Amino acid sequence: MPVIAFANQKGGVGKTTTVINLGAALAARGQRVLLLDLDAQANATSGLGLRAPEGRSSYDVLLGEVPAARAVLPAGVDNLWLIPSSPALSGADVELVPRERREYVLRRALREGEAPLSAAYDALLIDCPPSLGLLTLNALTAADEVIIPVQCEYLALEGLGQLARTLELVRRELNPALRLRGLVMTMYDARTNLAAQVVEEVRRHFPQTFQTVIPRSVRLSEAPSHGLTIFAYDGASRGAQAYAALADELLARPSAP
Amino acid sequence: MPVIAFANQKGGVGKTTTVINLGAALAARGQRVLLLDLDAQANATSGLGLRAPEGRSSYDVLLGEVPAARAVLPAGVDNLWLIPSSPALSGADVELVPRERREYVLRRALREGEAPLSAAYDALLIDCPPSLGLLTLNALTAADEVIIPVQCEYLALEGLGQLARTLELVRRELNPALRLRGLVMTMYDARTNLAAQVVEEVRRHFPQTFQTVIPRSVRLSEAPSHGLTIFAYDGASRGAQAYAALADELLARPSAP
Ligand SMILES: Nc1ncnc2c1ncn2[C@@H]1O[C@H](COP(=O)(O)OP(=O)(O)OP(=O)(O)O)[C@@H](O)[C@H]1O
Ligand SMILES: Nc1ncnc2c1ncn2[C@@H]1O[C@H](COP(=O)(O)OP(=O)(O)OP(=O)(O)O)[C@@H](O)[C@H]1O
Ligand SMILES: [Mg+2]
Ligand SMILES: [Mg+2]
Repeated sequence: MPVIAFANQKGGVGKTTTVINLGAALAARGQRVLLLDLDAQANATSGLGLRAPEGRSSYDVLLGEVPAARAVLPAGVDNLWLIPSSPALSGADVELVPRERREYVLRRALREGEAPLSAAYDALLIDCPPSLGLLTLNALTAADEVIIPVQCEYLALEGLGQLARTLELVRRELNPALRLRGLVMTMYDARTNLAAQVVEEVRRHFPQTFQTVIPRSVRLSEAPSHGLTIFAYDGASRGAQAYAALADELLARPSAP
Repeated sequence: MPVIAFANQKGGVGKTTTVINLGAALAARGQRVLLLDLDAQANATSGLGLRAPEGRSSYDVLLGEVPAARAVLPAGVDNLWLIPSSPALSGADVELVPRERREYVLRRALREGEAPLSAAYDALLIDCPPSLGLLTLNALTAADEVIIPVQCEYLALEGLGQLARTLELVRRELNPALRLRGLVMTMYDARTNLAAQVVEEVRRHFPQTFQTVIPRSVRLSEAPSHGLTIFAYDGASRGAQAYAALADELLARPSAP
């Protein structure tokens, strides 16, 4: 399994919730999974009840020359690990600007050296911030694939064109091997027509949209307040079933060549 | 009324929805209101059914030396105008880095010259992107006040500390007069305990939290798909009533000296 970036510049669409819970579902299926929190908000880190030790966060890996392997923490779940984030990352976009080949900094940190991190795990999932700045570009340049969480809302549709153009640009200039693994519809509220219309519209434009749709479920938004994945918090909930189904779909549908 | 930045690095908390609908409610109360879309997603622009004409967007005002007054569009609502955004803005964070006094570029554009734009309107509301990068810093440096939309979700709580520290930093280094006008709770879902807990927690830490709470209402998320404010789309809806109440509360509670 490859390095997968979870990206969408639209905010609040379920990037972090998907990284944590899809990661946990893959880990439960025997995959050795590493999560990388690349967002200064550090929601993936706190959502697992963790904090970055001083000098050993994704900021330090990117800008402080700390080897990525030294920043890895156990996530408190079998087969799941995390490189935590810290608020220092909010300055990274500006600090990366003068760097040589500034879009490749993360790729080098994950793939170079004697024991590249990307080879030590079955899957490496990157949680991106809600922007198309240098941090997200670094994730897209380091990744083999990208998964786009899309909220079932009108405003979430608007940005997909811009995101698709950015992926094209990254493929042309920075990372020719980058594949779109799929779009995953999130926070589907069966009581509204809007959600169904948005899903239909997205499926029409992007055939790679996963069959699995993640329902809106308050249990998913409660779990991070306990520092737990949805499986540890409420394994029988619709949210847990949906992320389990998404993991099965991902494992059954091999990456495009 | 001052220049007010609507900022929160957490994504999807209701920044754009609040700028459009609070702006419309203030306009309905006789205030001449200018909205400024400072997000490359351009949701405030498309949410009003508008598009930036070539060379006359907030990107051109910031980086292209176009006078701000030339980028103003009528918003199709009495007393409401907009400076639209364009996708070019997604490169602005990087392009602003080498500029002299790069955090003051927007402040100069809005406040300098013979006929400063900030004096021509009763209120100037800035929709910020979900980050604490140079665009948001420019908005906070140009603003007299900041309003923070906070979604009634646990993960939205996490970032408030970092946002408060950023406001302190801006006040100390860039804009000593910046005031926190208030926090507005959004997407309150009365069916969940989580929402009530989050509201209570936020009120405890931030006494400036508005009394008005914006409920979760699908009508609010449908309105932008028609390019309409909530008042034009469904004036009797709970969302419309809440934003009207917020406008009344804002007008009744003068800015702190
Ligand atoms: N399926 C769901 N049902 C209900 N709530 C959800 C669901 N998925 C995510 N949430 C909640 O919605 C909010 C936004 O989700 P999340 O933070 O994962 O999005 P994000 O895209 O990572 O946001 P950001 O752009 O700020 O990084 C969070 O409070 C989260 O707990
Ligand atoms: N009170 C509400 N009830 C229901 N839906 C809402 C409400 N407020 C906003 N929304 C919807 O939630 C989504 C997020 O809101 P919005 O886009 O305004 O947030 P934002 O903070 O501007 O996001 P971003 O961080 O991407 O700029 C949108 O699809 C919007 O239509
Ligand atoms: Mg996130
Ligand atoms: Mg917005």
